[in-house]
Amino acid sequence: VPMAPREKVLESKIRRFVAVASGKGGVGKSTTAVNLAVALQLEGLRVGLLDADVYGPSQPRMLGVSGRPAAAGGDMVKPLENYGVKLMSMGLLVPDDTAMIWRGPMVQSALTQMLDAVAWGVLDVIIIDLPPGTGDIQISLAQQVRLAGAVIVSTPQDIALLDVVKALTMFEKAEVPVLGMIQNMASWQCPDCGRTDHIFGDGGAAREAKKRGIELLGEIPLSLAVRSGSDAGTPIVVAEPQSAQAKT
Amino acid sequence: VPMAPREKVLESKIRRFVAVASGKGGVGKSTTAVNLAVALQLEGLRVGLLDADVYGPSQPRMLGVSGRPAAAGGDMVKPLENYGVKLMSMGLLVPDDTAMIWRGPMVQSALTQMLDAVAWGVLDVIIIDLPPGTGDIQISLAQQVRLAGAVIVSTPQDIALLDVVKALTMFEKAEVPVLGMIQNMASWQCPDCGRTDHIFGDGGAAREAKKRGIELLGEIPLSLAVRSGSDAGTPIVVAEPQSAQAKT
Ligand SMILES: Nc1ncnc2c1ncn2[C@@H]1O[C@H](COP(=O)(O)OP(=O)(O)O)[C@@H](O)[C@H]1O
Ligand SMILES: Nc1ncnc2c1ncn2[C@@H]1O[C@H](COP(=O)(O)OP(=O)(O)O)[C@@H](O)[C@H]1O
Ligand SMILES: [Zn+2]
Repeated sequence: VPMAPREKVLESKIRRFVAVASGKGGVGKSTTAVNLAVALQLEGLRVGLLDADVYGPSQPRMLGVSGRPAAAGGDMVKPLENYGVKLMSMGLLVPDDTAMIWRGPMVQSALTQMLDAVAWGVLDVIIIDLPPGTGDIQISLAQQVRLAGAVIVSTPQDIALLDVVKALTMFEKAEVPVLGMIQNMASWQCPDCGRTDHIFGDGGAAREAKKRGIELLGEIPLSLAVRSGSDAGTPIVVAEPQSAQAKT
Repeated sequence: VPMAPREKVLESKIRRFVAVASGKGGVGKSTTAVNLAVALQLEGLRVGLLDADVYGPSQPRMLGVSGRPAAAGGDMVKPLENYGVKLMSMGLLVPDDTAMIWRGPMVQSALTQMLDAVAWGVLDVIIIDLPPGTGDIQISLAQQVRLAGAVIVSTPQDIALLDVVKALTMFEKAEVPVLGMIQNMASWQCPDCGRTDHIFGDGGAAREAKKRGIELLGEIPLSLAVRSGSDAGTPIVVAEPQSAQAKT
């Protein structure tokens, strides 16, 4: 598939597009995407974050960003920025309580706008936070950009693995390499007595990664700091850089 | 909008269609839907469960059901059944590792098939487990059946509320009454020392329900029995009927 001329412009400015996906919702994909973006920026890269979850954009809140994007000439807009990361999201374009009651074609055109009509500037990497499922948004993205790779986030339990396998199948078909898997909410340690519980199962995602020869990039425990960081807009890598969660 | 003749046939056999929705994924919507279905059956109702999450169907596993649906004459198929609940799901029609890499129109026709081409028989209520978001599946459903109401499931934290508000907006626009809200993963109690932690926040969904005059149908704590029940296909109402979780 030869790339359209428009794509050449976007690809010439952004060296790498990396998707963060999970198949299933609520496993910590958006939390992982924002922390990955901030961690890469702390290492000196020029980083963008595209919130492709058109129906449920949570990146503005997670990155602690609000306000409307400014015009950038032509029909372009500027991304908003915090912690050195540039962000574009449907959550910046409509009020929080607006539901995007849109069918596929509308969603596809919103994605195209967020890629092409944003003055991203020159970036080393754009992290794309994908919504759950394998529908219009995922198909459109694979058709519009050349993904350098995908990071898969899962919780340990069997139910989440069903959806992880579907996401892996989708990336295989689209010939997108899987860079690794992150097992999130791996365990909970009681702050008082130290007892550890595997509320969401034990090691399912790690076993699946091993079985398929995919690198396990890390295991993140359940932690109050991670959850309160996402509600407050301070990603954990910023709040507690030295903590185990941040190092993953 | 006058109902099509086909709809009259379906509506004449099924007295009530109730949707279980959340807007956000991973908050326990499928777990709530299967337990609601089984609980209503235990009270003597004839209950069906439609797994409308075409991209990530988890009801076959949660209800402990497997196998292909049998032909029922014409192009109809029979639903599968367990604990007295009739189930239809994409998960029964394709192998677990098949990803539905489908755009909107394919999804809409799959939903229509699961409503019309299934020999549901006469039922008092069908519980419809909706996927996250406000896209093609939700729009098609609201156009195809007259929903008697919707139950909204949420976890307590702010991030989940953003999506709950969008789901509420969607139901308002579609003139579907909201029957109530369930706050799931409300807290975790340490089995050793009894300390309680609000891992996913404290009471956000309950406050939102109160603000909007929506009945809070119940609060469900995080529990190992709930999670292992869904992985094993024994809904908690069946495994521990007397437990607090089951009573909600
Ligand atoms: N390791 C963790 N510990 C505690 N809470 C977490 C953790 N990871 C994610 N969360 C919380 O779980 C919720 C779901 O995470 P989110 O990133 O929105 O998932 P997804 O993008 O997969 O839907 C958020 O409120 C987030 O704060
Ligand atoms: N109250 C609870 N306690 C422990 N685990 C739960 C609870 N509710 C749901 N879960 C688990 O959380 C995961 C997500 O639930 P699920 O019903 O699949 O959510 P959704 O349908 O919203 O994506 C499942 O593995 C389920 O077993
Ligand atoms: Zn304890």
